[in-house]
Amino acid sequence: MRSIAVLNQKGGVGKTTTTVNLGAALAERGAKCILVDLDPQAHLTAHFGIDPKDGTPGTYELLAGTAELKDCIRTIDKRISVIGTRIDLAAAEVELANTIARELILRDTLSAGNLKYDWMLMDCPPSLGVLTLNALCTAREVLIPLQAHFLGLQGVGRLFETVQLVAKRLNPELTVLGLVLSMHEKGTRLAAEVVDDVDRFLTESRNQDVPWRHARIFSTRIRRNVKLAESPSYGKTIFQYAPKSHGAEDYLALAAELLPPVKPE
Amino acid sequence: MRSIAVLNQKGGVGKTTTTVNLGAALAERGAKCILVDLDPQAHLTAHFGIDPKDGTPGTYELLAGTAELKDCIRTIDKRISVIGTRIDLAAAEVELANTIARELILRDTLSAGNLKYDWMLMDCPPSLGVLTLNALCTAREVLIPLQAHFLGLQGVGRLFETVQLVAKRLNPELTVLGLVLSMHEKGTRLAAEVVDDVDRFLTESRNQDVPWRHARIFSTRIRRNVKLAESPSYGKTIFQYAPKSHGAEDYLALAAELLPPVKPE
Ligand SMILES: Nc1ncnc2c1ncn2[C@@H]1O[C@H](COP(=O)(O)OP(=O)(O)OP(=O)(O)O)[C@@H](O)[C@H]1O
Ligand SMILES: Nc1ncnc2c1ncn2[C@@H]1O[C@H](COP(=O)(O)OP(=O)(O)OP(=O)(O)O)[C@@H](O)[C@H]1O
Ligand SMILES: [Mg+2]
Ligand SMILES: [Mg+2]
Repeated sequence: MRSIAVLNQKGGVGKTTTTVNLGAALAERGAKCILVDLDPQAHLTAHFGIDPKDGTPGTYELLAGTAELKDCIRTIDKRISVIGTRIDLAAAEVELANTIARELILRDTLSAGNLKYDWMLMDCPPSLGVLTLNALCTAREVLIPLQAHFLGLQGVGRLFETVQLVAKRLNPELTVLGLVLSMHEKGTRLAAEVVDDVDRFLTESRNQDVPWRHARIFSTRIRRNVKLAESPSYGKTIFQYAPKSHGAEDYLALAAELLPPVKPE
Repeated sequence: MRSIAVLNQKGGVGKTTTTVNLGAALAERGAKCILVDLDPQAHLTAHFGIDPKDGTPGTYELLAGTAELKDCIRTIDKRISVIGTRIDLAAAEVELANTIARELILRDTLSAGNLKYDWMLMDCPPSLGVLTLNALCTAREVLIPLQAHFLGLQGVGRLFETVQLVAKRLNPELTVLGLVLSMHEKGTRLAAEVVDDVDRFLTESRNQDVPWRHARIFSTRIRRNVKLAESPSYGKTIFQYAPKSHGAEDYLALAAELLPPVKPE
């Protein structure tokens, strides 16, 4: 199973939208996917029209150790399952502050469960706290949605530093798969400058022993497309809501870029 | 001095852009403003081209009690001052977890300082943790930037609940000034639906004893405008970078809506 943490501490860059629709795109191409909501906002959960308060346990209970993994998995269709969450997850940061190896709880819970999926995608909150660290310790790969804006660029360095620390101390297999430009508006000078900045940074790292030495900016850009913003209000993925839209096209193209196993050169 | 917390736990809805450019718009109209960065991402600080590591203390030191208020204030021009921050502020959540009345530290530090400004605007991180609580205890009014998307709507109820709790227990004068639609794209069905939802909620609360009984959606919508996303890369406000742009127009119009004191009916 390929397991990917979708993260960026910058808010509103398309983490949830990417986790849902990349997962759905991989499913369209025949893969079996499990999507995990690690954001107390529970937007991945809401995106599937799930009521976070319906009593089904989720990532909060997994981290608190009060539920079995099998009881937390909701089947959406034959290829997509979801582990949802609710706002109580926000308390995890303080509740786990003094727990030994608090970053490893999710990894240990999920690995004990022997999950039978092709892909696991984890949606992270806009922060680099204990919830995101649990995702980084569980995942083997990191996918970073990026809005090609100046403010969007600010935190990327710190994001890489955090990934490096986790790789050094807790999860040696962790690598950065790549960055995907989202809400992309072609042709603006700003976007071109940001892409150049990131490209230069990645090229300079090619021969260094860092988790992002094989990372790249995916050639697929997720274009700004209102259908992507509308689909969660119907509890649907972009493929169920607007299968012929740019949004559906772009996420299918992104899935195609991910599908051949990424072999290091 | 009118003091406003600019917040919404949803990421990427224009909190920083609004704090900077509404502050600048109020300054354009003659007011003296102080802008406070309470987000560890330090994007307000970066927006003014300030190097967060230049050694000048900021909100982290204020909360830790290791610097005097007067040493934290940076003068940008004759009408705008900034209290910046740096990434270390992210540690405040855990460092203050056991401090008595941790939500009131900023309020007490700023009120002891006898600030001489017309407006204070505080930029909050995308969460409702201790940093945002400090802003809510310091402010008298709350301004909520909102993107008219389904996911953007999810957390508004909880945001109001948090404001109500703070008003009840810690800051009885706290009221919700209103919501401002940002990155607005006219004419989409989604936007109209979201606006209707929020309007209905606010109208129903008119006669209730809640902090948002006088709140409204500002008639000024901040239109999506790439100049707003470009200006921080030059360390400038929209008025310095593109004074004739939609962005400048919209923030001036928003300032005009704020300027007559909001008298309860
Ligand atoms: N390509 C796109 N085109 C148009 N709208 C989009 C696109 N991608 C995401 N959106 C919308 O933009 C908003 C932000 O996206 P999303 O919530 O997925 O970001 P996020 O990074 O998960 O945010 P947060 O930091 O709050 O978790 C949402 O309302 C979403 O519906
Ligand atoms: N009206 C607008 N038109 C175009 N771009 C905008 C507009 N307002 C903000 N932006 C851009 O959108 C991105 C998100 O805005 P901003 O960073 O101000 O949101 P935020 O709520 O402060 O995010 P965070 O939750 O990460 O603190 C930024 O890159 C900003 O430059
Ligand atoms: Mg999200
Ligand atoms: Mg911000």
